This record gives sequence, C-alpha cells and structure tokens, in this order.
Amino acid sequence: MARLAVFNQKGGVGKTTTALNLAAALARRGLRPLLVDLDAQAHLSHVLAPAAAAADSAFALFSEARPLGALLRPVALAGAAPGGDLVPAHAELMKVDSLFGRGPRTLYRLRDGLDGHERAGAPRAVFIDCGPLLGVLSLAGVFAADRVLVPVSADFLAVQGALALEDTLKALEHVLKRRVERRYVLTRFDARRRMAHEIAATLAERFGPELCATRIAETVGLAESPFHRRDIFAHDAASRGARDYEALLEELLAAGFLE
Amino acid sequence: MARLAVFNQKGGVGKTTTALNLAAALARRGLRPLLVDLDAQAHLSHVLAPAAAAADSAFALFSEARPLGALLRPVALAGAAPGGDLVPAHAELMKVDSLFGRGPRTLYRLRDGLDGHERAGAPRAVFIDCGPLLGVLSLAGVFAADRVLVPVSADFLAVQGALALEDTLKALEHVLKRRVERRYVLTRFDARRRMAHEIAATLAERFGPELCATRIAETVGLAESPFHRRDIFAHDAASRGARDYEALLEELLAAGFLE
Ligand SMILES: Nc1ncnc2c1ncn2[C@@H]1O[C@H](COP(=O)(O)OP(=O)(O)OP(=O)(O)O)[C@@H](O)[C@H]1O
Ligand SMILES: Nc1ncnc2c1ncn2[C@@H]1O[C@H](COP(=O)(O)OP(=O)(O)OP(=O)(O)O)[C@@H](O)[C@H]1O
Ligand SMILES: [Mg+2]
Ligand SMILES: [Mg+2]
Repeated sequence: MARLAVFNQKGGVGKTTTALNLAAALARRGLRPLLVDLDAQAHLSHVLAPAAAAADSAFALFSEARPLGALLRPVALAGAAPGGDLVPAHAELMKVDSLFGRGPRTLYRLRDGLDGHERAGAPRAVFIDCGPLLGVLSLAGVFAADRVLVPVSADFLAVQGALALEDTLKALEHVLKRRVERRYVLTRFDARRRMAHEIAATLAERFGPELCATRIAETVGLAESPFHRRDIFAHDAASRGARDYEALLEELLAAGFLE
Repeated sequence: MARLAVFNQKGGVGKTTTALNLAAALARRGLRPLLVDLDAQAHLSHVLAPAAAAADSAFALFSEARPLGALLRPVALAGAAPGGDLVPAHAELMKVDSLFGRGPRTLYRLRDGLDGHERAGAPRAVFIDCGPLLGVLSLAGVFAADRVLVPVSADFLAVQGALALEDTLKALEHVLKRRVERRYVLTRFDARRRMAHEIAATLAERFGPELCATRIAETVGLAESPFHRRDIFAHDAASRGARDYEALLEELLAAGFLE
C-alpha cells in the first residue's frame, strides 16, 4: 500500500484530523496502518499516545539514525487495540533544520527509515502528518511519500496555502524527477455558508480531477474527538464525521490512490 | 502605545484575523497602527496589499538590515485609506533560520528596526502577526514586542498549543530578564458546542486574569472578510465579528495592555 504525506503549510486546515481518521477508517477494515508524526507540536501523538522522549521519537531518525522499527508504538484505532502503529513526534523536531541542515542526508532520512522497516516486514499504508510549515521536515515527509494529500479547509487563506503548495510541488518534481501525485480534499465544509461553495468551485476549476469529490463537513464530533483522545470512529462511529472519512477512504481506494 | 506580538504555534487559531481586526478597530478611532507580517505564508499581506518583492518585505530587515521605514506601505483599514501601515511578508522569510542563524543578530533585528523607526517619528501601536511555528522568526517577533496576545481557538489542540507556549514564554523570560506580559483570547467560539464551554473553563482555571473576558464568536463575516481582502469593519461594521473585535479592543485598552 502507499505512503501518503498529509500536508498544507496553512495552519489549522485538518491535516492531523485527516491523518488520524483515514488511518482509523483503514483499521476498521482489519488493515494495520502506520502513522508518522512529523509535527514538532506533536498533536497526533498527543491524541494517540503518552509523551515520548526525544530519543524514542521521530527526532531520533534524524539525530541518531535509529531504525524506524525501534520507534514504533502500537496505538488504538477505531476502538480496536492495537489498530495501528505510531512513530511519535517530539518538540526537538523543531531543531532538525538548524542541527542537521537541509541536505539530502536529512531530506531522505524518513524515506530510508521506512524502506528499512519495510524490508523487515510486509509493506502497509503509511500516513505522515506534517506540521504547518514548509521546511526540511515536511519536505522529508513529501520525499518519503508516494503521494500527497492536501486538506484545504473551506476558507480563503487555506486556498492560498494550497495554491502556494502547488508551486512547491512543481519545484519538488524537478528534484525528485518524478511527478508527485496529489489529491486535494475540502475539510471543515459548512454547507450553510455561501463562501464554502464559492471556495469549492474555485478549487474544482483549478484542480479538476485532483480535487476529491468527498467533502469533510464541519461537525462537532470531529472537533471533539481529539479532546477525548480518540479518532472519530471510536468517538462516534455513526456520526457525520465518521461517514465522511469512511467515504473519503472509499474514494481514495477506488482511485487507486492508496496502492 | 505598545507593540503586541500575536502568537500561538498552533495553526489556524485566528492570529492573522486578530492582528488584522484589532488594528482596524484602532484605525476606526483615528489612530494609525503599524502591522508587521512575519509569516512566510504572508496571509496578512495577501489581504491588505499587492505582493511585495523580497527586498521590499520584512525579509529585507534580516538580509540587508534595511531601515523599517523603507519597507512600510500604507494600507486601508476599516474602510479608510490609509488607515495604517504594513511591513509585508515574503516567502523568503522561511529561510531566515538557515541563512542568518538563531543568534542575537537575528533575534533583535525587528526590535532594532522598530526602535529606529520610532526615533524618526511618533511611537504608535504595533501588531506583529507571527506564523504557526516556534522558530527564530516568531521569537524575533516576541523579542520586538512589549506584550504577547495569544489567540486560542475553542478546540483541544489549540489549548495544547497555548499550554506549550506558556512554557516557551517562561524560558524566554530568562533570556529577556523581564516578565513577558500576555493575554489569551478565545477565538472561533461557537456557544452551541458544549466543548467550547469546557475549553473556556479549562483556560480560565489555568490562566485566570490573563484570559480576556471577551470571546470572539465563530461567524461567517470573519471567515469571509479575508476573501474580499478586507477587515471585518470594512466588510460589515454592524456584524457580530466587528462588535467582538471592538469589545476586545475596549478590554485591552481598559487593562492598559496597549500602553
Ligand atoms: N471537519 C471538521 N469539523 C470540525 N472541526 C474540525 C474539522 N477538522 C478539523 N477540525 C478541528 O479544527 C482544528 C484544526 O484541525 P487540525 O489540528 O487537524 O488541523 P492541522 O492542519 O493539523 O493544524 P496544524 O496546522 O496546527 O497542524 C482541530 O482542533 C480540529 O478538531
Ligand atoms: N472568529 C472567526 N469566525 C470564523 N472564522 C474565523 C474566525 N477566526 C478565524 N477564522 C477563519 O479561520 C481561518 C484561520 O484563521 P487565521 O488564518 O486568522 O488563523 P492563523 O492562526 O493566523 O493561521 P496560521 O497558523 O496559518 O497563521 C481563516 O480562514 C479565518 O477566516
Ligand atoms: Mg496538525
Ligand atoms: Mg496567520
């Protein structure tokens, strides 16, 4: 299965919410996804696991090239334990830029870690939660991934972030010498707002088939579930938020985006 | 008047919305605030002004120590032109970390720039919009400011960001050898949600008098106004969002937080 980087440098658009709940939707089908938290704020890690020391986190991939397998911890997903595995983040990740530079050694660290881990066992779906910054960490996330999923919340500034990202991905394609397949997904969509529909139309025009048909609605359940340290399926499997993420998974599977 | 850094490393909590609309609320009173956009995503700049070249942006403060006065551009606020001035951002800001390091030369650049500008004219209120990252840029913003305003949206992950920031500010106080006065303000508050009230109670318990009594409601107007490249007063002065930001300004003025 594919490795997906979930990224948009605009803050608060639903990157963590999307990585968490897509992984949980897969866990419901008996697959055991791997989640990597590359955000120094460690929000995904907060929701899924007790705090990890820097040496047991994704930081150790960069600082001491620890094997990724040694950093995994089993986590509950969709109410089943264990439903998946997590490489947790740590605040030290914020220093990766200045400690290790932006060269290929840093940029390919996660990719090498995942390749090593895969050789030791069966490949599985990987979701990489990137923080809201275009820096060496999120680039390492994109370099490690097969494809990129870009959550875009239905507001003006998030669209700006997505358009800026489009330029970034084009620049990366020169370096990677391959096309970076991507899908944009509208999140926090409140159908009562006129602007949300205008934004949807703008994105459809700009990104065409790369914009997912599934939209994730703005719902109380999706806002609350991190508060209870759970994914949306464990929190309320019958909720609108759970149905939306299930539908998004269906759409991505049907499009072969997770192969 | 005071210099305020608007900061919370959590993304999407309303930093840009708060910097923009507080400045506009001041402009309505005939004061001409200065806005500094320190976010490489340049969202505040997008809303207020045409794109600037790197040499004419805040990046030039760091790269060639240009005087801040040379980087100002007049901008319309609250429907009045000019209502204020803006030092725009540029994507190059994201390289400040790796190009200029994290030493005092970089950390005090903005402060020196503002001090120089103030010597040339009357001091005025300054709002510094920081990006969603704890790095040398936002630290430079906090070093340049007299006080810090921390928007916290009514959700679990934003509270985590605020608690983490509390630790950061404590560490900074050692370096600055002074207390960093701060106020937390609840944003995107949807009173229909139980969780919002739980979050408000958590913050009141934790931050006491440092939590503003004024809460900024989640409203369509505040989500839409950036789309029309306007602050909330120019967009709809009678709206709930405009009343909330006016009330926030009142409260901050009464508390002497802008002196
Ligand atoms: N569809 C939704 N409905 C309601 N609330 C949502 C939805 N998606 C996300 N949220 C809430 O919005 C906030 C921001 O989402 P999230 O933290 O996932 O964004 P992010 O892009 O990962 O942020 P950051 O840029 O800080 O990494 C969260 O508190 C989350 O609970
Ligand atoms: N009170 C509010 N009501 C409705 N929408 C809001 C409110 N405050 C902010 N928003 C919307 O939420 C989005 C995020 O707000 P904003 O960009 O100001 O946050 P930020 O903290 O500056 O984000 P970043 O971390 O990317 O800098 C914006 O598109 C804005 O329109
Ligand atoms: Mg996140
Ligand atoms: Mg902002």
